[in-house]
Amino acid sequence: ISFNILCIGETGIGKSTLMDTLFNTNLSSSTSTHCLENVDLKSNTFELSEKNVNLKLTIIETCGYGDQIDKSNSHQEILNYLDKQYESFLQEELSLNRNIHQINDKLVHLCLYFISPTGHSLKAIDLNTMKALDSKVNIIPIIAKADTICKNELLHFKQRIMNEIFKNSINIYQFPTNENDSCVNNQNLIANSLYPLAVIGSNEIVKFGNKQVRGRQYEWGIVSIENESHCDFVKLREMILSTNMFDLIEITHTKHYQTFRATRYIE
Amino acid sequence: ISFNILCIGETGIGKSTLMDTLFNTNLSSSTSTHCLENVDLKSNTFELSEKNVNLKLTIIETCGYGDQIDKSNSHQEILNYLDKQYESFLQEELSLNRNIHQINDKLVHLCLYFISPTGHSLKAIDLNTMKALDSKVNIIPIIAKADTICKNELLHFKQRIMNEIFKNSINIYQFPTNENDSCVNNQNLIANSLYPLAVIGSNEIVKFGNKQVRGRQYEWGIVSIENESHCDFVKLREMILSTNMFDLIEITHTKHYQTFRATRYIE
Ligand SMILES: Nc1nc2c(ncn2[C@@H]2O[C@H](COP(=O)(O)OP(=O)(O)O)[C@@H](O)[C@H]2O)c(=O)[nH]1
Ligand SMILES: Nc1nc2c(ncn2[C@@H]2O[C@H](COP(=O)(O)OP(=O)(O)O)[C@@H](O)[C@H]2O)c(=O)[nH]1
Repeated sequence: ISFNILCIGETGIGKSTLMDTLFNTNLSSSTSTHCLENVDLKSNTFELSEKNVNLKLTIIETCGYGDQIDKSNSHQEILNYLDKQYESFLQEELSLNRNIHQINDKLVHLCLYFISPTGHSLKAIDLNTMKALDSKVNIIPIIAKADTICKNELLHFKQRIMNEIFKNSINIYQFPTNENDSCVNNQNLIANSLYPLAVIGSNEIVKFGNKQVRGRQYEWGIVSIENESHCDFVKLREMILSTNMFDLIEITHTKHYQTFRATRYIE
Repeated sequence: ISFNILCIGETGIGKSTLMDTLFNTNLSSSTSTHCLENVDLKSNTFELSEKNVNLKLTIIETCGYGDQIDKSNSHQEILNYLDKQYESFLQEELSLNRNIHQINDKLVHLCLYFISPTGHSLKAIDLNTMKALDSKVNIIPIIAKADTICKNELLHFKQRIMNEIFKNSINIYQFPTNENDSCVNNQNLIANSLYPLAVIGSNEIVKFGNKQVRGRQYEWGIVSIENESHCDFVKLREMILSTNMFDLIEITHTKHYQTFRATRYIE
């Protein structure tokens, strides 16, 4: 199966680290610069095998997003990339040689939008970008570096963000709650109520009691990524990699790709 | 004595909270919006009495800094404000009615530049703004929300920031190390070596052992602002409010104001 994730967020917001945490990889070895003149996209593809499932995973990350003095073109590069994937998928579908089992699925199935943990609300660039992309890709907004925010602040921050998302009619992806499996429906209902999921990522293994866990070691304590009272990371991983991966892929094809195709036929 | 501090930093970076922590006030009661169309400056003045010294303190904070889609005018508003203070000081100095003991000193004696704790380096907006203002005001760069960064990451982050500051020839304020008091010289030498000071601010009082301290309570531990192994807050407060307050005021008058006056005479 091909699964393609796009990570959008400012430099240093923790995209590489979160991807490494999600997939147990080590992509975030280099320090990024804040001085790119334009938003760029860098992509890594690798194979993962788990429980007899071969997963071909592609992670696309923005570089320099939000760094430019003039941010008005911030989402243009991303929009171009998404359209390019839809276009080549369409061409392959239309081509006479097509073999439906061999169409390389390079559509972006999930866009993780990293929200800066300011504690106030969304920035203009967040609203603009999400609005520009919400009919093109499944967007799941997440609060990055959640270890910056205390528990009581986090609740209010989540509420303010969700209010702004609804007030601006931004269509974010919601985990489906009308599946045949009521257990899945319940899990998804809970996950939706935790939006935006507040995550922490780490490339460090720290000693926590007698266990070795992924975490961040501070002078005042140790954050354990897998501890659900520390952050929503476990919930995010479960939601996007196990419970709803197929829904994310399906919605991309049955909704977003169809929207693209319809728009192309009109032209 | 009048002491005027300008805080420059993005919305939600912790300016109000840090000022409240420094002066035991409660200015940060309102949630800021990220949607101001232009950078604005808001100012609060209050009187503090400590050890027979009456301090007339004015805190000026940027609003909406870094939020605009087009950030190219970010420092213009600040530049205008600084020049306006120098201009009215000059006019008062030149006026025939002047009473040297009554000139209201509204010059900005200290500019705290809040650096976002990305872990990478300075942003383009940081370099641009500091470069535009470094001949106008004493700039002390500080790393905000230092509880976001682990100890080992912090050392590298500080080094990268200082390298960029020197590489871009930005004149930041350094605590004086050639004073008559060798004890002060030593303290200042140490403080300079800790640049940029990494600070944490808090409006909450938390229970730490059997003490009530200003801090931030996380699920994994309690950050105590006054604890010098948690952050450089105590060092910053000591440096700017006690050891070097007069130097900051003096340099503003003997160096920055004189630079302004010279430029005005040339015009
Ligand atoms: N406090 C905190 N720091 C993080 C977290 N994730 C990553 N970092 C740190 O933030 C810095 C930038 O992370 P990186 O993944 O390179 O960000 P990217 O530029 O978005 O890819 C590094 O120093 C990381 O150690 C997190 O969840 N919390
Ligand atoms: N982690 C962390 N959060 C902070 C710190 N200082 C302030 N905050 C939080 O950041 C948010 C914004 O702070 P505020 O002072 O209003 O930022 P301002 O917009 O720059 O004035 C609030 O939720 C604060 O509680 C800090 O040192 N560390």
